[in-house]
Amino acid sequence: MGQVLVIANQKGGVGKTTTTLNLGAALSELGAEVLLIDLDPQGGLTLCCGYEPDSLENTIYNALQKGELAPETLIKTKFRADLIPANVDLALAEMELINSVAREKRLAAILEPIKDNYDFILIDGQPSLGLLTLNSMTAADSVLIPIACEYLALRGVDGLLKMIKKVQTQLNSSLEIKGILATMLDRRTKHTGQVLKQIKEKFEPQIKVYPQIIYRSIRFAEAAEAQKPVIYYAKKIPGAQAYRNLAREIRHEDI
Amino acid sequence: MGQVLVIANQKGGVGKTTTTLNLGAALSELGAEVLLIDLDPQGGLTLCCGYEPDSLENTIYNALQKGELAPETLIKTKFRADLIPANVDLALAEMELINSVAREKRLAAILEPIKDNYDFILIDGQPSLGLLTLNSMTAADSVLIPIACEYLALRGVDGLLKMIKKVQTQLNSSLEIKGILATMLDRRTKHTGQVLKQIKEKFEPQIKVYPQIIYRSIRFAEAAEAQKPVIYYAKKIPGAQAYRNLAREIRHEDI
Ligand SMILES: Nc1ncnc2c1ncn2[C@@H]1O[C@H](COP(=O)(O)OP(=O)(O)OP(=O)(O)O)[C@@H](O)[C@H]1O
Ligand SMILES: Nc1ncnc2c1ncn2[C@@H]1O[C@H](COP(=O)(O)OP(=O)(O)OP(=O)(O)O)[C@@H](O)[C@H]1O
Ligand SMILES: [Mg+2]
Ligand SMILES: [Mg+2]
Repeated sequence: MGQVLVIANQKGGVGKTTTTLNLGAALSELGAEVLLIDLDPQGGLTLCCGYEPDSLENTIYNALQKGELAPETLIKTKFRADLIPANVDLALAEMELINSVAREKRLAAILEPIKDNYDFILIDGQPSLGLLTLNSMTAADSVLIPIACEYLALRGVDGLLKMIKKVQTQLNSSLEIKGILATMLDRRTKHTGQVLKQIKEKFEPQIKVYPQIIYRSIRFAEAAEAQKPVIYYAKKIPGAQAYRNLAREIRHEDI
Repeated sequence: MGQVLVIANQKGGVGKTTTTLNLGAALSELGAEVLLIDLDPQGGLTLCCGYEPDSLENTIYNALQKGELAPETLIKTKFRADLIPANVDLALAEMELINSVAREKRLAAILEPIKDNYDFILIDGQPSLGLLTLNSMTAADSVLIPIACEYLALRGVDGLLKMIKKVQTQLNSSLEIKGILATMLDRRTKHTGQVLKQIKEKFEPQIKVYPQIIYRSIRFAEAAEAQKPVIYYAKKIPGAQAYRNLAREIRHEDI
């Protein structure tokens, strides 16, 4: 029974796409069947998997519009996982879905027929609390929240938790918070270490803060340019190890 | 005659809020009359100006809803500029405005009566291409595009330029692109230098790439926590000097 996990945080640039890509690749490496879904019109995840977003005819936008997933929308990545890509067309979906019936449930309805083909379905969310994010949370079993160890990223989490509560009461009562993943920690700076401490003090024990921490490294931006997950582009850096350990822990939680 | 400048890029975490705050503070320091508008439900700009977003009753959301700006919505910052704040209520505005008449022109209509009280009105955009961003571009004279010197940020600009073209043909024919501001350059890494080169090769001379470059420094995140613009929190760092020089150049362009 596939577990649907949405990687969400409306604060921009905290590592949502990077986490979806690397957690997905690491879970595939452990032998799990994985589907990645790009739900951001920027198409960052699609790019990191080596596809040109604007060259694709079948994307998640077409599936949301038609209310069903054409089989050719599912494409292969180089690391065994499947991908449902996105491109800038998806920016239209929010305005087009607004007036449709059960508009928050479109994505959940599309995933229903294929959910059991996978162990994990990871959804990369866009940096907003709009209708696409509502769709992703309505379709999901749980939410993983990456938080960059910087002041503004910490402050933004309250708005996200409020939204999750609303979704739990009105749209998806089984939605849980999987946990928080601290990212962009930089040993050279006091500030990021202090924010990590604040994240733990503020959210534990109600919300799990994963022990794996993703340290800042320029290798991540280089890996994106090389269109590879960092766990293959720079295997030995602490961040790559942390994503592999995170995958082991999440896979272990699942069994 | 106030110049309305929107700081926009749908890629998250590239320095939109930091640029609005520091360019605004630096323009105020040069004697210009400045209004800052927070158009992001995260309320990052409101926070950096020392206000608790959720404690405020009058925000840009109320003005958009009523179609007019109550005088008490305008609040003072500690650096002479005025601020129209935002909080998470603004996330509702997108869904509520969708079905209203002339939905893209709400912000422009609100600013009309106060435009001439300022030399510069700076709008901090949220990381998306939705209706609030459309509103900001319809109300603006020009767009300043911060781009972090990292691969994914560079790739996202095409979608933004497409949207600007659409706004120019359908909603606001006088909208111009002020220029591109390169941010998060890190002398210690080859990658950011290469991306800066790619930004210049790809966009110049059609689009101006400002000579001022905002280098990466943890002082920015610390300044946000201290709720001060970095130009006051850490005056001597290269990034603070760059924002002061940028303000001088933009002020000079205006005369
Ligand atoms: N641990 C890290 N250290 C340094 N850079 C990182 C790290 N993780 C991701 N990055 C880089 O930081 C930038 C932001 O990461 P990413 O795009 O994954 O964030 P996001 O939350 O998906 O952004 P958006 O809000 O735009 O969707 C990218 O350029 C990425 O390559
Ligand atoms: N030049 C810089 N060097 C290092 N850190 C920076 C720099 N400019 C901004 N920051 C920090 O990087 C993070 C992202 O910046 P900021 O919030 O201004 O980006 P944004 O584009 O407004 O993000 P969002 O897309 O979420 O609105 C913040 O924590 C900020 O303090
Ligand atoms: Mg992303
Ligand atoms: Mg911002």
